[in-house]
Amino acid sequence: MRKIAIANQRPGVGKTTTAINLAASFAFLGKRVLLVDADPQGGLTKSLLHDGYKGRTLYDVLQGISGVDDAAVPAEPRGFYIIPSSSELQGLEVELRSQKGWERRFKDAFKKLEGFDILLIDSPPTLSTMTVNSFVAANSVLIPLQCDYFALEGLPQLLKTIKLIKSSLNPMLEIEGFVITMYDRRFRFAPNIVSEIKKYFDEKVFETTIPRSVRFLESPVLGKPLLSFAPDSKGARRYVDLAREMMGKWEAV
Amino acid sequence: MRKIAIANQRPGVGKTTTAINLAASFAFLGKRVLLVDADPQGGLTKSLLHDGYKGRTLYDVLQGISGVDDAAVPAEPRGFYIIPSSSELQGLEVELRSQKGWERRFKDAFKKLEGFDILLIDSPPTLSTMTVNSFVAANSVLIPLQCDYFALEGLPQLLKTIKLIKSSLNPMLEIEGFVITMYDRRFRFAPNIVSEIKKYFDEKVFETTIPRSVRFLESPVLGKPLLSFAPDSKGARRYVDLAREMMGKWEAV
Ligand SMILES: Nc1ncnc2c1ncn2[C@@H]1O[C@H](COP(=O)(O)OP(=O)(O)OP(=O)(O)O)[C@@H](O)[C@H]1O
Ligand SMILES: Nc1ncnc2c1ncn2[C@@H]1O[C@H](COP(=O)(O)OP(=O)(O)OP(=O)(O)O)[C@@H](O)[C@H]1O
Ligand SMILES: [Mg+2]
Ligand SMILES: [Mg+2]
Repeated sequence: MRKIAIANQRPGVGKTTTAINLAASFAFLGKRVLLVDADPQGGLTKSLLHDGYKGRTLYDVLQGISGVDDAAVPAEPRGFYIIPSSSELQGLEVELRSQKGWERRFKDAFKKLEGFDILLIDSPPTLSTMTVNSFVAANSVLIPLQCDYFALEGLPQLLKTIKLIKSSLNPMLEIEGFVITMYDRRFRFAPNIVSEIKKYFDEKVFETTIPRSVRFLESPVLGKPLLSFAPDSKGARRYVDLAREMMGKWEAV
Repeated sequence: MRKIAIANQRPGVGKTTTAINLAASFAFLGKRVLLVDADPQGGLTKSLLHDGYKGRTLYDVLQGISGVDDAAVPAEPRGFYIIPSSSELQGLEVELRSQKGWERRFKDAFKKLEGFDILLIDSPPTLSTMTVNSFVAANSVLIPLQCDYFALEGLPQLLKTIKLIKSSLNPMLEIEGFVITMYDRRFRFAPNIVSEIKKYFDEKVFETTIPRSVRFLESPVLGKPLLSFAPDSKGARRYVDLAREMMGKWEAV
Protein backbone atom coordinates (compact mmCIF):
# COMPACT_ATOMS: atom_id res chain seq x y z
CA MET A 1 0.00 0.00 0.00
CA ARG A 2 1.24 3.45 -0.89
CA LYS A 3 1.01 5.76 2.11
CA ILE A 4 1.60 9.35 1.11
CA ALA A 5 1.70 12.35 3.44
CA ILE A 6 1.01 15.64 1.67
CA ALA A 7 2.98 18.26 3.51
CA ASN A 8 4.45 21.77 3.50
CA GLN A 9 4.41 23.94 6.62
CA ARG A 10 3.86 26.99 4.44
CA PRO A 11 0.10 27.75 4.51
CA GLY A 12 -2.06 27.86 1.41
CA VAL A 13 0.25 26.13 -1.07
CA GLY A 14 -2.34 23.59 -2.20
CA LYS A 15 -1.96 20.64 0.19
CA THR A 16 -5.68 20.14 0.70
CA THR A 17 -6.52 20.82 -2.95
CA THR A 18 -3.89 18.28 -3.98
CA ALA A 19 -5.11 15.71 -1.46
CA ILE A 20 -8.71 15.97 -2.65
CA ASN A 21 -8.03 15.99 -6.36
CA LEU A 22 -5.34 13.32 -6.27
CA ALA A 23 -7.70 11.09 -4.32
CA ALA A 24 -10.35 11.59 -7.00
CA SER A 25 -7.79 11.01 -9.77
CA PHE A 26 -6.41 7.78 -8.32
CA ALA A 27 -9.98 6.55 -7.82
CA PHE A 28 -10.77 7.48 -11.42
CA LEU A 29 -7.73 5.39 -12.47
CA GLY A 30 -9.06 2.38 -10.59
CA LYS A 31 -7.27 2.60 -7.25
CA ARG A 32 -8.95 2.16 -3.88
CA VAL A 33 -8.16 5.34 -1.98
CA LEU A 34 -8.45 6.39 1.66
CA LEU A 35 -8.02 10.11 2.28
CA VAL A 36 -7.26 11.21 5.83
CA ASP A 37 -7.72 14.77 7.06
CA ALA A 38 -5.02 15.22 9.71
CA ASP A 39 -5.46 18.99 9.94
CA PRO A 40 -7.31 20.07 13.10
CA GLN A 41 -8.57 23.07 11.07
CA GLY A 42 -10.30 20.52 8.86
CA GLY A 43 -10.30 22.39 5.51
CA LEU A 44 -10.52 19.11 3.61
CA THR A 45 -13.40 17.84 5.73
CA LYS A 46 -15.30 21.10 5.28
CA SER A 47 -14.63 21.09 1.54
CA LEU A 48 -16.06 17.62 0.97
CA LEU A 49 -18.50 16.97 3.81
CA HIS A 50 -19.71 20.51 4.50
CA ASP A 51 -20.88 21.44 8.00
CA GLY A 52 -22.82 19.33 10.37
CA TYR A 53 -20.99 16.08 9.87
CA LYS A 54 -21.77 14.05 12.97
CA GLY A 55 -19.90 10.76 12.52
CA ARG A 56 -16.61 9.32 13.71
CA THR A 57 -13.46 11.26 12.96
CA LEU A 58 -9.67 10.83 12.99
CA TYR A 59 -9.83 11.84 16.64
CA ASP A 60 -11.87 8.73 17.48
CA VAL A 61 -9.51 6.55 15.48
CA LEU A 62 -6.39 7.94 17.19
CA GLN A 63 -8.00 7.57 20.63
CA GLY A 64 -8.86 3.98 19.87
CA ILE A 65 -12.60 4.70 20.19
CA SER A 66 -13.28 3.75 16.61
CA GLY A 67 -11.70 1.52 14.01
CA VAL A 68 -10.65 2.92 10.65
CA ASP A 69 -13.55 1.17 8.92
CA ASP A 70 -16.16 2.83 11.12
CA ALA A 71 -14.70 6.26 10.59
CA ALA A 72 -14.21 6.01 6.83
CA VAL A 73 -16.96 7.80 4.92
CA PRO A 74 -17.44 7.64 1.16
CA ALA A 75 -16.58 11.01 -0.34
CA GLU A 76 -18.95 10.38 -3.18
CA PRO A 77 -20.59 7.34 -4.73
CA ARG A 78 -17.98 4.91 -6.09
CA GLY A 79 -15.24 7.40 -5.38
CA PHE A 80 -12.82 7.34 -2.48
CA TYR A 81 -13.17 7.22 1.29
CA ILE A 82 -12.39 9.96 3.80
CA ILE A 83 -11.55 9.93 7.47
CA PRO A 84 -12.68 13.38 8.56
CA SER A 85 -10.82 15.71 10.83
CA SER A 86 -12.23 17.21 14.00
CA SER A 87 -11.38 20.25 16.08
CA GLU A 88 -10.79 17.87 18.98
CA LEU A 89 -7.53 17.01 17.21
CA GLN A 90 -6.27 20.41 18.37
CA GLY A 91 -6.40 19.35 22.01
CA LEU A 92 -5.05 15.93 21.10
CA GLU A 93 -2.00 17.55 19.48
CA VAL A 94 -1.05 19.11 22.80
CA GLU A 95 -1.99 16.09 24.87
CA LEU A 96 -0.13 13.61 22.66
CA ARG A 97 3.18 15.42 22.95
CA SER A 98 3.41 14.55 26.62
CA GLN A 99 2.86 10.84 26.00
CA LYS A 100 5.60 8.35 25.37
CA GLY A 101 5.67 7.16 21.78
CA TRP A 102 3.29 9.94 20.70
CA GLU A 103 4.78 10.02 17.24
CA ARG A 104 3.59 6.51 16.50
CA ARG A 105 -0.05 7.03 17.40
CA PHE A 106 -1.09 7.48 13.79
CA LYS A 107 0.98 4.61 12.51
CA ASP A 108 -0.36 2.23 15.13
CA ALA A 109 -3.96 3.23 14.51
CA PHE A 110 -3.61 2.54 10.79
CA LYS A 111 -1.42 -0.55 11.05
CA LYS A 112 -4.08 -3.06 10.12
CA LEU A 113 -5.36 -1.02 7.20
CA GLU A 114 -6.76 -3.28 4.49
CA GLY A 115 -8.86 -2.86 1.41
CA PHE A 116 -7.08 0.20 0.08
CA ASP A 117 -4.27 0.67 -2.44
CA ILE A 118 -3.44 4.24 -1.51
CA LEU A 119 -3.56 6.18 1.74
CA LEU A 120 -3.32 9.97 1.36
CA ILE A 121 -2.81 12.11 4.45
CA ASP A 122 -3.52 15.85 4.34
CA SER A 123 -1.43 17.63 6.97
CA PRO A 124 -1.66 21.06 8.61
CA PRO A 125 0.72 23.96 7.82
CA THR A 126 3.00 23.11 10.73
CA LEU A 127 5.89 20.79 11.56
CA SER A 128 4.32 19.74 14.83
CA THR A 129 2.53 16.69 16.22
CA MET A 130 0.05 15.86 13.45
CA THR A 131 2.57 16.36 10.68
CA VAL A 132 5.28 14.38 12.44
CA ASN A 133 2.73 11.66 13.03
CA SER A 134 1.82 11.58 9.34
CA PHE A 135 5.54 11.26 8.45
CA VAL A 136 5.84 8.26 10.76
CA ALA A 137 2.71 6.62 9.36
CA ALA A 138 3.50 7.29 5.70
CA ASN A 139 6.15 5.83 3.44
CA SER A 140 6.55 8.96 1.34
CA VAL A 141 5.97 12.71 1.40
CA LEU A 142 4.50 14.70 -1.49
CA ILE A 143 5.39 18.37 -1.27
CA PRO A 144 3.26 20.96 -3.09
CA LEU A 145 5.12 24.16 -3.93
CA GLN A 146 3.10 27.26 -4.74
CA CYS A 147 4.52 28.96 -7.83
CA ASP A 148 5.30 32.37 -6.39
CA TYR A 149 8.27 34.33 -5.02
CA PHE A 150 8.26 32.40 -1.75
CA ALA A 151 8.02 28.92 -3.33
CA LEU A 152 11.12 27.58 -1.58
CA GLU A 153 10.38 29.21 1.79
CA GLY A 154 10.55 26.83 4.71
CA LEU A 155 11.85 23.88 2.69
CA PRO A 156 15.13 23.49 4.60
CA GLN A 157 13.20 22.91 7.86
CA LEU A 158 10.74 20.57 6.14
CA LEU A 159 13.46 18.46 4.55
CA LYS A 160 15.39 18.42 7.84
CA THR A 161 12.30 17.12 9.64
CA ILE A 162 11.79 14.40 7.04
CA LYS A 163 15.44 13.39 7.34
CA LEU A 164 15.14 13.28 11.13
CA ILE A 165 12.09 11.03 11.03
CA LYS A 166 13.73 8.82 8.43
CA SER A 167 16.83 8.29 10.55
CA SER A 168 14.99 7.74 13.81
CA LEU A 169 11.42 6.53 13.47
CA ASN A 170 10.71 5.58 9.87
CA PRO A 171 13.60 4.35 7.70
CA MET A 172 11.10 3.74 4.87
CA LEU A 173 10.31 7.41 4.49
CA GLU A 174 11.04 8.82 1.03
CA ILE A 175 10.27 12.00 -0.81
CA GLU A 176 7.56 11.20 -3.30
CA GLY A 177 8.35 14.42 -5.10
CA PHE A 178 7.58 18.10 -5.47
CA VAL A 179 4.52 19.29 -7.35
CA ILE A 180 4.30 22.89 -8.51
CA THR A 181 0.85 24.33 -7.88
CA MET A 182 -1.07 27.47 -8.83
CA TYR A 183 1.06 27.99 -11.92
CA ASP A 184 -0.24 31.15 -13.55
CA ARG A 185 0.81 31.53 -17.18
CA ARG A 186 0.26 35.28 -17.00
CA PHE A 187 2.76 35.61 -14.12
CA ARG A 188 5.85 36.56 -16.04
CA PHE A 189 8.27 35.22 -13.44
CA ALA A 190 6.62 31.81 -13.23
CA PRO A 191 9.21 30.18 -15.55
CA ASN A 192 12.05 31.64 -13.44
CA ILE A 193 10.55 30.19 -10.28
CA VAL A 194 10.08 26.79 -11.91
CA SER A 195 13.70 26.67 -13.04
CA GLU A 196 14.83 27.75 -9.58
CA ILE A 197 12.87 24.85 -8.07
CA LYS A 198 14.25 22.41 -10.64
CA LYS A 199 17.76 23.70 -9.99
CA TYR A 200 17.46 22.46 -6.42
CA PHE A 201 15.32 19.37 -6.80
CA ASP A 202 15.56 18.31 -10.44
CA GLU A 203 14.28 14.73 -10.95
CA LYS A 204 12.19 15.00 -7.81
CA VAL A 205 10.03 17.70 -9.40
CA PHE A 206 7.02 16.31 -11.23
CA GLU A 207 6.70 17.36 -14.86
CA THR A 208 3.01 17.89 -14.25
CA THR A 209 2.27 21.33 -12.85
CA ILE A 210 -1.13 22.37 -11.55
CA PRO A 211 -2.47 25.52 -13.21
CA ARG A 212 -4.18 28.34 -11.36
CA SER A 213 -7.87 27.89 -12.07
CA VAL A 214 -11.00 29.44 -10.70
CA ARG A 215 -12.63 25.96 -10.68
CA PHE A 216 -10.64 25.14 -7.52
CA LEU A 217 -12.49 27.98 -5.79
CA GLU A 218 -15.81 26.39 -6.80
CA SER A 219 -14.79 23.01 -5.42
CA PRO A 220 -15.51 23.58 -1.69
CA VAL A 221 -18.74 25.44 -2.53
CA LEU A 222 -20.00 22.42 -4.49
CA GLY A 223 -18.46 19.98 -2.01
CA LYS A 224 -16.78 17.95 -4.76
CA PRO A 225 -13.42 17.38 -6.47
CA LEU A 226 -13.00 18.91 -9.93
CA LEU A 227 -13.39 15.52 -11.62
CA SER A 228 -16.97 15.41 -10.38
CA PHE A 229 -18.24 18.72 -11.70
CA ALA A 230 -15.65 19.83 -14.27
CA PRO A 231 -13.99 16.66 -15.64
CA ASP A 232 -12.81 18.36 -18.84
CA SER A 233 -11.27 21.32 -17.06
CA LYS A 234 -7.54 21.82 -17.19
CA GLY A 235 -7.35 21.58 -13.39
CA ALA A 236 -9.08 18.19 -13.29
CA ARG A 237 -6.99 16.78 -16.11
CA ARG A 238 -3.70 17.95 -14.65
CA TYR A 239 -4.39 16.14 -11.40
CA VAL A 240 -5.11 12.96 -13.36
CA ASP A 241 -1.82 13.54 -15.21
CA LEU A 242 -0.09 13.92 -11.85
CA ALA A 243 -1.62 10.68 -10.58
CA ARG A 244 -0.46 8.91 -13.75
CA GLU A 245 3.03 10.38 -13.42
CA MET A 246 3.24 9.17 -9.82
CA MET A 247 2.04 5.67 -10.81
CA GLY A 248 4.55 5.65 -13.65
CA LYS A 249 7.36 6.23 -11.17
CA TRP A 250 6.11 3.38 -8.98
CA GLU A 251 6.11 0.99 -11.92
CA ALA A 252 9.57 2.06 -12.96
CA VAL A 253 11.09 1.02 -9.64
CA MET B 1 -2.38 59.85 14.09
CA ARG B 2 -4.28 56.92 12.63
CA LYS B 3 -2.85 53.64 13.91
CA ILE B 4 -4.26 50.72 11.99
CA ALA B 5 -3.55 47.03 12.66
CA ILE B 6 -4.15 44.82 9.62
CA ALA B 7 -5.27 41.48 10.97
CA ASN B 8 -6.92 38.14 10.26
CA GLN B 9 -5.61 34.93 11.79
CA ARG B 10 -6.50 33.09 8.61
CA PRO B 11 -3.28 32.77 6.55
CA GLY B 12 -2.93 34.14 3.05
CA VAL B 13 -5.95 36.47 2.93
CA GLY B 14 -3.95 39.49 1.81
CA LYS B 15 -2.84 41.19 5.04
CA THR B 16 0.70 41.85 3.85
CA THR B 17 -0.39 42.78 0.33
CA THR B 18 -2.92 45.22 1.80
CA ALA B 19 -0.36 46.68 4.23
CA ILE B 20 2.18 47.31 1.46
CA ASN B 21 -0.21 48.70 -1.12
CA LEU B 22 -2.22 50.79 1.32
CA ALA B 23 1.02 52.32 2.59
CA ALA B 24 1.98 53.22 -0.97
CA SER B 25 -1.52 54.57 -1.66
CA PHE B 26 -1.67 56.79 1.42
CA ALA B 27 1.80 58.09 0.60
CA PHE B 28 0.66 58.79 -2.96
CA LEU B 29 -2.27 60.75 -1.49
CA GLY B 30 0.11 62.88 0.55
CA LYS B 31 0.16 61.14 3.92
CA ARG B 32 3.31 60.38 5.90
CA VAL B 33 3.17 56.65 6.48
CA LEU B 34 5.07 54.27 8.77
CA LEU B 35 4.58 50.60 7.97
CA VAL B 36 5.52 48.10 10.67
CA ASP B 37 6.12 44.40 9.97
CA ALA B 38 5.02 42.65 13.16
CA ASP B 39 5.10 39.18 11.61
CA PRO B 40 8.12 37.13 12.75
CA GLN B 41 7.90 35.34 9.37
CA GLY B 42 8.63 38.74 7.81
CA GLY B 43 6.82 38.37 4.48
CA LEU B 44 6.42 42.15 4.20
CA THR B 45 10.10 42.76 4.96
CA LYS B 46 11.19 40.18 2.40
CA SER B 47 8.80 41.60 -0.20
CA LEU B 48 10.13 45.15 0.06
CA LEU B 49 13.68 44.87 1.36
CA HIS B 50 14.71 41.51 -0.10
CA ASP B 51 17.30 39.41 1.69
CA GLY B 52 20.38 40.56 3.44
CA TYR B 53 18.88 43.54 5.23
CA LYS B 54 21.26 44.23 8.09
CA GLY B 55 19.81 47.17 9.97
CA ARG B 56 17.65 47.67 13.04
CA THR B 57 14.34 45.87 13.22
CA LEU B 58 11.11 45.84 15.23
CA TYR B 59 12.90 43.47 17.60
CA ASP B 60 15.41 46.18 18.52
CA VAL B 61 12.63 48.72 18.97
CA LEU B 62 10.59 46.44 21.24
CA GLN B 63 13.68 45.56 23.27
CA GLY B 64 14.47 49.25 23.72
CA ILE B 65 17.79 48.85 21.89
CA SER B 66 16.78 51.23 19.14
CA GLY B 67 14.38 54.12 18.76
CA VAL B 68 11.70 54.08 16.10
CA ASP B 69 13.57 56.67 14.06
CA ASP B 70 16.72 54.57 13.86
CA ALA B 71 14.83 51.50 12.77
CA ALA B 72 12.60 53.18 10.19
CA VAL B 73 13.89 52.61 6.65
CA PRO B 74 12.52 54.33 3.56
CA ALA B 75 10.69 51.75 1.45
CA GLU B 76 11.45 53.70 -1.67
CA PRO B 77 12.52 57.25 -2.46
CA ARG B 78 9.87 59.74 -1.30
CA GLY B 79 7.50 56.91 -0.40
CA PHE B 80 6.79 55.55 3.04
CA TYR B 81 8.91 54.18 5.87
CA ILE B 82 9.14 50.59 7.11
CA ILE B 83 10.17 49.05 10.39
CA PRO B 84 11.32 45.61 9.31
CA SER B 85 10.54 42.37 11.03
CA SER B 86 13.13 39.91 12.23
CA SER B 87 13.07 36.20 13.04
CA GLU B 88 14.20 37.16 16.55
CA LEU B 89 10.61 38.28 17.07
CA GLN B 90 9.71 34.58 17.23
CA GLY B 91 11.69 34.12 20.41
CA LEU B 92 10.45 37.44 21.74
CA GLU B 93 6.84 36.28 21.30
CA VAL B 94 7.44 33.45 23.72
CA GLU B 95 9.60 35.47 26.08
CA LEU B 96 7.18 38.40 26.26
CA ARG B 97 4.24 36.29 27.35
CA SER B 98 5.92 35.58 30.69
CA GLN B 99 6.49 39.27 31.43
CA LYS B 100 4.08 41.50 33.24
CA GLY B 101 2.42 44.02 30.94
CA TRP B 102 3.68 42.17 27.85
CA GLU B 103 0.69 43.32 25.82
CA ARG B 104 1.77 46.95 26.09
CA ARG B 105 5.30 46.50 24.83
CA PHE B 106 4.42 47.64 21.32
CA LYS B 107 2.27 50.52 22.47
CA ASP B 108 4.97 51.79 24.82
CA ALA B 109 7.70 51.53 22.21
CA PHE B 110 5.68 53.62 19.75
CA LYS B 111 4.21 56.08 22.27
CA LYS B 112 6.36 59.01 21.25
CA LEU B 113 5.87 58.46 17.53
CA GLU B 114 6.02 61.76 15.67
CA GLY B 115 6.30 62.83 12.09
CA PHE B 116 3.79 60.39 10.68
CA ASP B 117 0.09 60.66 9.89
CA ILE B 118 -0.59 56.94 9.56
CA LEU B 119 0.87 53.89 11.28
CA LEU B 120 0.06 50.57 9.58
CA ILE B 121 0.88 47.33 11.37
CA ASP B 122 1.04 44.05 9.44
CA SER B 123 0.32 41.16 11.79
CA PRO B 124 0.93 37.40 11.60
CA PRO B 125 -1.82 34.82 10.95
CA THR B 126 -2.31 34.18 14.66
CA LEU B 127 -4.17 35.65 17.61
CA SER B 128 -1.12 35.47 19.83
CA THR B 129 1.43 37.90 21.28
CA MET B 130 2.36 40.01 18.26
CA THR B 131 -1.24 40.40 17.11
CA VAL B 132 -2.54 41.21 20.58
CA ASN B 133 0.25 43.73 20.90
CA SER B 134 -0.71 45.37 17.62
CA PHE B 135 -4.34 45.62 18.85
CA VAL B 136 -3.16 47.39 22.00
CA ALA B 137 -0.94 49.77 20.05
CA ALA B 138 -3.46 50.54 17.31
CA ASN B 139 -6.69 52.50 17.41
CA SER B 140 -8.41 50.45 14.71
CA VAL B 141 -8.27 47.06 12.98
CA LEU B 142 -8.61 46.58 9.23
CA ILE B 143 -9.68 43.05 8.37
CA PRO B 144 -8.97 41.65 4.89
CA LEU B 145 -11.36 38.88 3.83
CA GLN B 146 -10.33 36.58 0.97
CA CYS B 147 -13.23 36.15 -1.41
CA ASP B 148 -13.58 32.36 -1.28
CA TYR B 149 -15.72 29.70 0.44
CA PHE B 150 -13.90 30.16 3.76
CA ALA B 151 -14.08 33.99 3.79
CA LEU B 152 -15.80 34.17 7.19
CA GLU B 153 -13.70 31.43 8.79
CA GLY B 154 -12.18 32.39 12.11
CA LEU B 155 -13.97 35.74 12.34
CA PRO B 156 -15.84 34.98 15.57
CA GLN B 157 -12.55 34.42 17.40
CA LEU B 158 -10.97 37.50 15.81
CA LEU B 159 -13.88 39.76 16.74
CA LYS B 160 -13.97 38.26 20.25
CA THR B 161 -10.28 39.07 20.68
CA ILE B 162 -10.79 42.64 19.50
CA LYS B 163 -13.73 43.04 21.89
CA LEU B 164 -11.62 41.67 24.75
CA ILE B 165 -8.76 44.08 24.10
CA LYS B 166 -11.21 46.96 23.75
CA SER B 167 -12.83 46.24 27.09
CA SER B 168 -9.61 45.65 28.98
CA LEU B 169 -6.52 47.27 27.50
CA ASN B 170 -7.53 49.65 24.72
CA PRO B 171 -10.96 51.33 24.91
CA MET B 172 -10.08 53.30 21.76
CA LEU B 173 -9.96 50.19 19.59
CA GLU B 174 -12.45 50.20 16.70
CA ILE B 175 -13.00 48.14 13.62
CA GLU B 176 -11.74 50.13 10.68
CA GLY B 177 -13.66 47.84 8.39
CA PHE B 178 -13.56 44.72 6.25
CA VAL B 179 -11.93 44.73 2.84
CA ILE B 180 -12.70 41.95 0.38
CA THR B 181 -9.54 40.77 -1.37
CA MET B 182 -8.67 38.51 -4.30
CA TYR B 183 -12.08 39.03 -5.87
CA ASP B 184 -12.07 36.94 -9.06
CA ARG B 185 -14.78 37.94 -11.53
CA ARG B 186 -14.62 34.50 -13.14
CA PHE B 187 -15.44 32.79 -9.83
CA ARG B 188 -19.17 32.36 -10.21
CA PHE B 189 -19.87 32.27 -6.47
CA ALA B 190 -17.96 35.48 -5.73
CA PRO B 191 -21.15 37.61 -5.66
CA ASN B 192 -22.75 35.12 -3.23
CA ILE B 193 -19.77 35.34 -0.92
CA VAL B 194 -19.78 39.14 -1.05
CA SER B 195 -23.46 39.32 -0.14
CA GLU B 196 -22.90 36.82 2.67
CA ILE B 197 -20.15 39.07 4.06
CA LYS B 198 -22.33 42.16 3.70
CA LYS B 199 -25.21 40.34 5.39
CA TYR B 200 -23.10 40.07 8.52
CA PHE B 201 -21.08 43.28 8.44
CA ASP B 202 -22.92 45.66 6.14
CA GLU B 203 -21.65 49.26 6.55
CA LYS B 204 -18.37 48.00 7.88
CA VAL B 205 -17.53 46.40 4.51
CA PHE B 206 -15.66 48.73 2.21
CA GLU B 207 -17.25 49.25 -1.20
CA THR B 208 -13.80 48.94 -2.73
CA THR B 209 -12.86 45.31 -3.36
CA ILE B 210 -9.39 44.23 -4.39
CA PRO B 211 -9.35 42.18 -7.61
CA ARG B 212 -7.30 39.06 -8.11
CA SER B 213 -4.38 40.17 -10.26
CA VAL B 214 -1.16 38.53 -11.31
CA ARG B 215 0.64 41.85 -10.70
CA PHE B 216 0.52 41.13 -6.96
CA LEU B 217 2.65 38.05 -7.63
CA GLU B 218 5.23 40.26 -9.38
CA SER B 219 5.36 42.68 -6.46
CA PRO B 220 7.72 40.75 -4.13
CA VAL B 221 9.93 39.75 -7.07
CA LEU B 222 10.41 43.41 -8.00
CA GLY B 223 10.53 44.48 -4.35
CA LYS B 224 7.96 47.24 -4.89
CA PRO B 225 4.28 48.07 -4.35
CA LEU B 226 2.09 48.01 -7.47
CA LEU B 227 1.96 51.80 -7.61
CA SER B 228 5.69 51.81 -8.34
CA PHE B 229 5.80 49.48 -11.30
CA ALA B 230 2.19 49.21 -12.49
CA PRO B 231 0.43 52.45 -11.50
CA ASP B 232 -2.30 52.05 -14.11
CA SER B 233 -3.12 48.48 -13.15
CA LYS B 234 -6.49 47.68 -11.65
CA GLY B 235 -4.80 46.37 -8.51
CA ALA B 236 -2.88 49.59 -7.91
CA ARG B 237 -5.89 51.79 -8.54
CA ARG B 238 -8.18 49.78 -6.28
CA TYR B 239 -5.81 50.19 -3.35
CA VAL B 240 -5.78 53.95 -3.95
CA ASP B 241 -9.59 53.81 -4.05
CA LEU B 242 -9.54 51.93 -0.75
CA ALA B 243 -7.25 54.53 0.80
CA ARG B 244 -9.60 57.29 -0.39
CA GLU B 245 -12.62 55.43 0.95
CA MET B 246 -10.92 55.08 4.34
CA MET B 247 -9.98 58.77 4.39
CA GLY B 248 -13.53 59.66 3.40
CA LYS B 249 -14.85 57.81 6.45
CA TRP B 250 -12.40 59.69 8.71
CA GLU B 251 -13.55 63.05 7.38
CA ALA B 252 -17.18 62.10 7.78
CA VAL B 253 -16.84 61.58 11.53
N1 LIG C 1 -4.64 25.46 -8.74
C1 LIG C 1 -5.32 26.35 -8.03
N2 LIG C 1 -5.91 27.41 -8.64
C2 LIG C 1 -6.60 28.32 -7.94
N3 LIG C 1 -6.79 28.28 -6.61
C3 LIG C 1 -6.23 27.24 -5.95
C4 LIG C 1 -5.49 26.23 -6.61
N4 LIG C 1 -5.07 25.33 -5.69
C5 LIG C 1 -5.54 25.77 -4.52
N5 LIG C 1 -6.24 26.92 -4.67
C6 LIG C 1 -6.89 27.71 -3.63
O1 LIG C 1 -5.86 28.23 -2.80
C7 LIG C 1 -6.26 28.19 -1.43
C8 LIG C 1 -5.29 27.33 -0.64
O2 LIG C 1 -5.33 26.02 -1.12
P1 LIG C 1 -5.29 24.78 -0.12
O3 LIG C 1 -6.31 24.94 0.96
O4 LIG C 1 -5.33 23.54 -0.93
O5 LIG C 1 -3.84 24.95 0.52
P2 LIG C 1 -3.27 24.29 1.82
O6 LIG C 1 -1.81 24.16 1.62
O7 LIG C 1 -4.02 23.05 2.16
O8 LIG C 1 -3.61 25.39 2.93
P3 LIG C 1 -3.42 25.22 4.51
O9 LIG C 1 -1.95 25.31 4.73
O10 LIG C 1 -4.15 26.39 5.10
O11 LIG C 1 -3.98 23.89 4.90
C9 LIG C 1 -7.69 27.66 -1.42
O12 LIG C 1 -8.56 28.78 -1.45
C10 LIG C 1 -7.79 26.90 -2.72
O13 LIG C 1 -9.11 26.85 -3.24
N1 LIG D 1 -5.32 40.67 -5.14
C1 LIG D 1 -4.47 39.65 -5.28
N2 LIG D 1 -4.37 39.00 -6.47
C2 LIG D 1 -3.51 37.97 -6.61
N3 LIG D 1 -2.71 37.50 -5.66
C3 LIG D 1 -2.77 38.12 -4.45
C4 LIG D 1 -3.64 39.22 -4.19
N4 LIG D 1 -3.45 39.62 -2.91
C5 LIG D 1 -2.52 38.81 -2.39
N5 LIG D 1 -2.11 37.90 -3.33
C6 LIG D 1 -1.13 36.82 -3.15
O1 LIG D 1 -1.68 35.91 -2.22
C7 LIG D 1 -0.66 35.44 -1.33
C8 LIG D 1 -1.03 35.79 0.10
O2 LIG D 1 -1.09 37.19 0.24
P1 LIG D 1 -0.52 37.91 1.53
O3 LIG D 1 0.87 37.45 1.80
O4 LIG D 1 -0.73 39.37 1.37
O5 LIG D 1 -1.49 37.33 2.65
P2 LIG D 1 -1.26 37.35 4.21
O6 LIG D 1 -2.61 37.39 4.82
O7 LIG D 1 -0.33 38.43 4.61
O8 LIG D 1 -0.58 35.96 4.47
P3 LIG D 1 0.04 35.45 5.87
O9 LIG D 1 -1.13 35.10 6.71
O10 LIG D 1 0.83 34.22 5.48
O11 LIG D 1 0.86 36.55 6.43
C9 LIG D 1 0.64 36.09 -1.81
O12 LIG D 1 1.26 35.18 -2.70
C10 LIG D 1 0.18 37.30 -2.56
O13 LIG D 1 1.08 37.70 -3.57
MG1 LIG E 1 -4.94 22.45 3.91
MG1 LIG F 1 1.38 38.36 5.77
